[in-house]
Amino acid sequence: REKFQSISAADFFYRNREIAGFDNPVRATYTIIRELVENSLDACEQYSIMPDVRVKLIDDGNSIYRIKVEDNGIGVPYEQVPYAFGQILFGSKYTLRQSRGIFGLGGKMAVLYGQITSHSTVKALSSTGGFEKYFYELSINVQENKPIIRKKEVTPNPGRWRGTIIEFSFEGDFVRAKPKIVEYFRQTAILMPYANIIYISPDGVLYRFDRITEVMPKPAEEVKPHPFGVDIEMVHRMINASRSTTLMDFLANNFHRVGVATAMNFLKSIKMSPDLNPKTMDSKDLVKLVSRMKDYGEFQPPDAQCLSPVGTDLLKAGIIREFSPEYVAVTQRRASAYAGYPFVIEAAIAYGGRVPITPADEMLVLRFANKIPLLYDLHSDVAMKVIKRINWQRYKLDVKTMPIAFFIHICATKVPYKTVGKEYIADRPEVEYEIEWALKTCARELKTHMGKKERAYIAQRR
Amino acid sequence: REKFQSISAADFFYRNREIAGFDNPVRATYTIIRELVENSLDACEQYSIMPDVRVKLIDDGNSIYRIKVEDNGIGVPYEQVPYAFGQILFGSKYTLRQSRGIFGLGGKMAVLYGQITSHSTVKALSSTGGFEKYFYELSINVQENKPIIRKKEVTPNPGRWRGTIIEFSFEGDFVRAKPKIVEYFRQTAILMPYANIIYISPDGVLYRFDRITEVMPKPAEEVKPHPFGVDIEMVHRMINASRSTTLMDFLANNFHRVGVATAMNFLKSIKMSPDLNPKTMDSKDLVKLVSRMKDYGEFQPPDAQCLSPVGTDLLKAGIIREFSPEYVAVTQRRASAYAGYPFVIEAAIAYGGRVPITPADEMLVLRFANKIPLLYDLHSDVAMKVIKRINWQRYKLDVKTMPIAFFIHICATKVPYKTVGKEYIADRPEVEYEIEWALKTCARELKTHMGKKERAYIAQRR
Ligand SMILES: Nc1ncnc2c1ncn2[C@@H]1O[C@H](COP(=O)(O)OP(=O)(O)OP(=O)(O)O)[C@@H](O)[C@H]1O
Ligand SMILES: Nc1ncnc2c1ncn2[C@@H]1O[C@H](COP(=O)(O)OP(=O)(O)OP(=O)(O)O)[C@@H](O)[C@H]1O
Ligand SMILES: [Mg+2]
Ligand SMILES: [Mg+2]
Repeated sequence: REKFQSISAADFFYRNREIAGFDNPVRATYTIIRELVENSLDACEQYSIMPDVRVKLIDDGNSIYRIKVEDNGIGVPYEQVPYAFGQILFGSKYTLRQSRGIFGLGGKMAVLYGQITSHSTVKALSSTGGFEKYFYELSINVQENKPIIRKKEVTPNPGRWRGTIIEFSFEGDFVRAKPKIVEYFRQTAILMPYANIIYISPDGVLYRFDRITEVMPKPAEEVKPHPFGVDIEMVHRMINASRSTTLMDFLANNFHRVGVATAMNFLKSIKMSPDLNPKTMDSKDLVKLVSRMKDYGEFQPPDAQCLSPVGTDLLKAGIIREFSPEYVAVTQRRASAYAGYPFVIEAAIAYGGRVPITPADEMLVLRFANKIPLLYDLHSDVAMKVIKRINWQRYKLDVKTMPIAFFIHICATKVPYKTVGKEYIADRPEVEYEIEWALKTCARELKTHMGKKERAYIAQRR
Repeated sequence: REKFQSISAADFFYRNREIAGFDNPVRATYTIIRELVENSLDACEQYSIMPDVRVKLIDDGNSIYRIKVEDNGIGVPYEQVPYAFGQILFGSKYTLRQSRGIFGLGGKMAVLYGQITSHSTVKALSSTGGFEKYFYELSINVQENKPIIRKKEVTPNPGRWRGTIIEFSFEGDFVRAKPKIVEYFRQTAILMPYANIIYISPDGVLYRFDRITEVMPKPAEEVKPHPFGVDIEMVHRMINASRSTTLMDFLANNFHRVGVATAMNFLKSIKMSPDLNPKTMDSKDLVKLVSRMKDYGEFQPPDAQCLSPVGTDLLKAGIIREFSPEYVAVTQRRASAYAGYPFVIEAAIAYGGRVPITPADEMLVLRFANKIPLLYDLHSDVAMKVIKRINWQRYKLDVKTMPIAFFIHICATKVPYKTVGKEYIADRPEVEYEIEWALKTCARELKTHMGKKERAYIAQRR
C-alpha cells in the first residue's frame, strides 16, 4: 500500500532546493555568492571587526565554477566547522538579535548545490585567532544530514590569523548571473562604507569597494523574548529550561524589559498567583497566561539594543559614494515592533548626480533587510506596495521624469521574509506604516531642498 | 563567543511557520483546511476510492476553532499514525507520482499550529478496513521532532470501516478567512465531479457538493527517475541501493524507459564500459556519467503513467456544474517534461452563463496544481504571465467586457512551487509553452463557437 518514509532536513532542502533560491544554475550562482558573503559580513560585524572580504569566482570550463570567499571575521571554532558547513539547520544565529543569517541553512545549501552538481567537496580553513588554524575538507551526507570529514589538518598559526576561507566548485551560469552579482556587491557596499570588499569575476574584472570610514555601527546584542512575541510552545520550553519555582520569578527573569514590578502587576491584573509553580501549571493556566501576555498593555515595548541599523551618517556616505547625488534625504525611524519583534526602518531618497532617470513605468528602488540587498520580486515586496500608494506629487516629486532613487532598509530580529531564499518581505501593517512615514519624511526634506534650489535659481536669473 | 546550535526540522518550521502558509490566524485557518482536505483526497484518489469527505469547523469562542475532517480514504496504518501526524518530514508521498502532498509537512504544520496557539492535541481515528480501528491522541515534541502519544486505543471494527477522522483546535479567524475557504471548496469540486464534499462552517452553513458521476481518472503510478531528471546525489544513492555489479545492468534497471538496448547505446556513445562496476566508479566517471545522461538525445521522453489528469470530460462536467456556461472549451495537452519531470497541462475557457463579467483590470483565472486550487499570488504565477501576453483580440475575445473564466491545471510529479505554502508556480519555459498552447487551443475553439452563434443570430434576424 502506501510506502512511508521519513527524510532528513538536508534531504528535504535537497529535493526542494528551488524553495531556497537554487532553481537553476543562474539563480544558484547568485545565491551561492550571496550566502557566503553574508556569512563573512556577519562574522565581522557581530564583533566590531572592520570587514575585509574577498570573493573570487573562477571559470573552470564546462559550466563549472570555483568560488573562494575569504574574510577576517571571528572564524569558526575547531569542533564546529564540520557542522557549520556540513549540517543543515545548524548555526549560531538562532538568537534574538539582528544578523543576516537566521535559518542555519544558507552556507550549507551552497555547499550542497556544489556537491550535487559537480561532486565537489568544500574546503574550509579557519581560525579564531589562536595558536592554531585548521583546515577541513568536507561533504554532506544528505540522507542523514551530517558532515563527512574527508580531510582534517591542524597547523600552527604564528601570525594569529583570524578569519575563514571557504572554497568549492559548482555548476553555474556566470554570464546570465553577472548583472545581478555586480548589483549585489554595489548595493552591499552602499550600506557598508566601512568595509573593504573585493570581487574578482571569472572574466578577470576586479571590483573593489574600499572603506571610506572607520566608523562602524554598534553591534546588535542578544535579548530575551518579549511577552508580545511568545506562543505556548515557546513559554513551555522556557518553563522547562528555567529554574524558577514561582511564576513571579519566571516572568521577572525571562522576558525582555519585564522585571519584578511589571511581573507583579501583570499577574495581579490577570488574577494568577505569583507563587504558582510554573512547572506544575495545567494546560488551561498556560493558555491563559500566554494569551493574556499578548494583550497586556502595560508591558514596555521592545527596545532596539538587539538591532544594529546602519545609521544616517553611514547610509548617507554610502549613497554618496555610489551615486554622487545632488541631494540625498536620509532618515531613521524610532524602533517599532510587530508581534513582539522589534524593528527599525531606515530610508533615503536620492536625487540627481549619477542617479539615472528610469523608464516610464519603472522605479529605482533599493531594498535591504538586515543589510542584505534584495534584488528579486520587487513587485511582491511590501516596500513597493507602500511606494505605489504615496502621492509623490504632493512633494513635487515626479518619479516618472526625475532622476530619483528610493532606499528602504528594515532591521529586525526576525525579518518577515516570505521565502527561504530571502527574496522579499511579507506585508505587516506595522512595517508598512513605518516605511510610509520614513519615505514621507525623506520626501518632505527633498521637497524643501528642491524649493530652495528653485528660489535660488529664480533669484539668480534676476 | 558565538553560541552554536542545531535545530530539528520541526523547530525550523515552527520558527518560520509563515514560510509554510501560517502567517497569521486568517491565513492559518485557510491553510489548515486546505492541508487536511488535500490529505483526505489523496487517500481516496490514489486507490480509486470515490471520495466522501466531510469537513466541520466549529467556533469554540475566544478565536479558538475546532476542525474535524472525515474521509473514506485508504486510512493510515496503525504504527504510522503517530509519525504521519506527529513527525515533520514524514509521509508516503516522497515518490515519483502525482499527488497533492509532496513535502511530508502539511498535516503536521496544521497540527503544530493548533498546538502552539491553543495547546491542543490532535485526535486521529483511522482504519485501513481491517478487523480493528485505532484512536490516537498526539502532540508534537517540537525540539526533537517526534510524536508524543498521549492516548492510544484499539477497538474492534465490525463494519470494516476504512478511512480517517482527524480533529484538533487552533486559534483562527473564520470571518476573514471565510471567502477564501468557500472559494477553495468550490474550486476543488470543479475538478472532482465524482466526489461528495461536505463543509459545515462555524456559522452553521452547510456547503454540499454531491457527485454527479461515478467516473474517476485512473490513479497515478509510481515511476523510476528519468535520466534527464537526475543529479549526482541521486545517482550516487541509486548506486548504493542497487545490487547491480555492472553499469549496464544498473542503467537498464533503474531509469524510466531505459532498458538494455538504450543503456548499451548510451554507454557506447559516451565511451564508458558497460562492465564497469558502478560501486567502484571514481568521482570523475560519476560526474561524466551524470552530465552526459542529461544531454543524451536518444532517451525516450518521460511518459504520463505517473500522472493523473482530470480529463476533458470530467473537467467540462465540473465547470458546467459550477458556472452553467453558455460554452466551455476544454483541452488536455500531451505529456511534456521539464528537467526530466513529466507534466500535463489541462486548460479551459468558459463563456457566459453564470460566469461573471469581472471589473476592468481584473480577470477570472482559476489555477490548479495536482488538483489543488491556488488562491493566492495570482500575479506572481506563471499562468498569469502567459495570459497577459496572449493577444486575445486575435480570438475575438474581449476579456475586459465579456464574461470569461480561464482554467489552468498543471499535473506533475514535481510541481515547481515557489513556496512551501504551495501558493504559486515558478516560471519554467516548458510549462509556459504548454500553458500558452493550451489556452490558445481553447481560445480558437471558443472563437469558432462565437462565430457560429453570431452567424446564427444574423440569419435569424433576417
Ligand atoms: N565566514 C564565516 N565566518 C564565521 N562563521 C561562519 C562563516 N560562515 C558560516 N559561519 C558559521 O556557520 C553557521 C552556519 O552558516 P549558514 O549560512 O549555513 O547559516 P546561517 O548563516 O546561520 O543562517 P542562514 O541560513 O540564514 O544563512 C553560521 O551561523 C556561522 O556560525
Ligand atoms: N486523511 C488521511 N488519510 C490517509 N493518510 C493520511 C491522511 N492524512 C495524512 N495521511 C498520511 O500522512 C502523511 C503525512 O501527511 P502530510 O500532510 O504531513 O504530508 P504529505 O501530505 O505527505 O505532504 P504535504 O506536506 O505536501 O502535504 C501522508 O503522506 C499520508 O501518508
Ligand atoms: Mg548564512
Ligand atoms: Mg499533506
